[in-house]
Amino acid sequence: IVRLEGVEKTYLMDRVKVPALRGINLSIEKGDYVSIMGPSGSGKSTLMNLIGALDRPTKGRVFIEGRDISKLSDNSLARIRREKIGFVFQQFNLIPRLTAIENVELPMWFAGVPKVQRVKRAAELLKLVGLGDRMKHRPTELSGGERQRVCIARALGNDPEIILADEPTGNLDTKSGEGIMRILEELNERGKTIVLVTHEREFGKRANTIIKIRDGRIVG
Amino acid sequence: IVRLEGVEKTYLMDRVKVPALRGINLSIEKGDYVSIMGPSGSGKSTLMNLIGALDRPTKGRVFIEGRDISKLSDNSLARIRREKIGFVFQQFNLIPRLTAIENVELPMWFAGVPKVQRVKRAAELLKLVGLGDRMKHRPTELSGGERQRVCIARALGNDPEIILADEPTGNLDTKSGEGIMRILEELNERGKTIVLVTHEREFGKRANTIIKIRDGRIVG
Ligand SMILES: Nc1ncnc2c1ncn2[C@@H]1O[C@H](COP(=O)(O)OP(=O)(O)OP(=O)(O)O)[C@@H](O)[C@H]1O
Ligand SMILES: Nc1ncnc2c1ncn2[C@@H]1O[C@H](COP(=O)(O)OP(=O)(O)OP(=O)(O)O)[C@@H](O)[C@H]1O
Ligand SMILES: [Mg+2]
Ligand SMILES: [Mg+2]
Repeated sequence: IVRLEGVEKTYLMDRVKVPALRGINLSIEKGDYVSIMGPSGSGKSTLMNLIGALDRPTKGRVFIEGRDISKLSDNSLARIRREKIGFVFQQFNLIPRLTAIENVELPMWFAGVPKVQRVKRAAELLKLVGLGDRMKHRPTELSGGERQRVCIARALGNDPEIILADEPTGNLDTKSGEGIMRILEELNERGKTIVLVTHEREFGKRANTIIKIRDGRIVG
Repeated sequence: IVRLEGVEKTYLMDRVKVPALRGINLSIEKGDYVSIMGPSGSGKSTLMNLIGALDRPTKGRVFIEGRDISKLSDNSLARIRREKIGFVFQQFNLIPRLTAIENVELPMWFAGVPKVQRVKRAAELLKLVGLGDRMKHRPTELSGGERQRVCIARALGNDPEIILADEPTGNLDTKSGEGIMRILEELNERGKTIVLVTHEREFGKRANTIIKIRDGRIVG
């Protein structure tokens, strides 16, 4: 469902180049459950941004459902992301002025879902992640782990085919983290493709396919 | 070194009160190594903010080195924080326009440390946390775990007596997380008081004193 061929990503700073990814060849099957693990700074989030078409590679090609994303217009790319991909970011990025439920509604609003349906779905998703009593809180009125769970709920609103979760349990106690893992496993049983970046080995090894990354390359 | 007596903290929202802490009695000995563990939303960060004098309780009293912080002026409180307390926040809050090294220098600049010394110390601390080659990067040019490590370095600049670390390894792979734990243990061996919030049981149980919190109360 996602394929990367010869992908490189180099960040350019004033006088320095940072080669974050150095030649990635990767094929993710539809319906697979993949975990990506590796040291801090090894390129995991960069890789997730490319898989999720949030960024373009410096070299090489990225295919989503067989389509070369470098050939797509920004509009087509945005539509694929909106309809097909649910992204849980490592650093949250919730909208501070919106409540939890409004933040969860946002991708559905972009996708044209009518108000009544998206409020209902957003409320269900927040209850699913244990935030039924936090719906009206704004991000600054939530704990770290609560914000993380709002992000998880938000990623699921449009029932996406592919869920990309970058450290979704980094701020969660073991029990809440286990709850999130079970949501991901249940989505995978229903045919969704899951790509999970995690530093928790206990969680990472439950995936079907384990990818280890080090210094911008896939190893082992 | 820090004492909380009958401390309560209630957040006020438009029509709702959120009792985040409901009667905390806690005494932290100088030089102790304390870990605080509990479910997401149970009040750990709220408690850390009170211990670190970043917030005032709704009821009860907080004493730092025997001084009731409600009796102190904002200036005196700010001076205690600057000189005595190093805080690693759960959600980072680095200054986006400053580089990593400038972010680490900031508390030292506030404390009046001369330029040459603070640059030297900031560089050493960044090397200590493995970011010697990332000093000129701004926060948006760093990975999640790298930002977290800049925050850890920043907390140590003024050689504080008390280090409050709220989930300092949430974004770090096991090896980097282990590195941070060893820095904290080494600081404790040198007499520093460590208060660590962590959801990683393996790390939490290495503390001298373990505090469990649930629904705003200390339990067990
Ligand atoms: N400004 C606020 N207004 C209203 N409620 C708040 C505010 N800040 C925090 N809360 C609530 O207070 C409770 C405790 O928050 P706190 O951040 O202390 O939890 P925590 O134990 O650190 O959680 P986590 O492990 O998820 O970081 C949470 O349920 C949260 O929703
Ligand atoms: N905009 C940027 N400019 C320059 N360098 C960058 C930029 N973004 C990331 N980097 C660097 O690229 C490398 C890979 O970053 P990435 O965020 O992919 O790592 P990661 O594996 O997700 O790390 P972590 O586990 O800490 O989240 C890091 O060393 C980082 O410093
Ligand atoms: Mg990352
Ligand atoms: Mg917290």
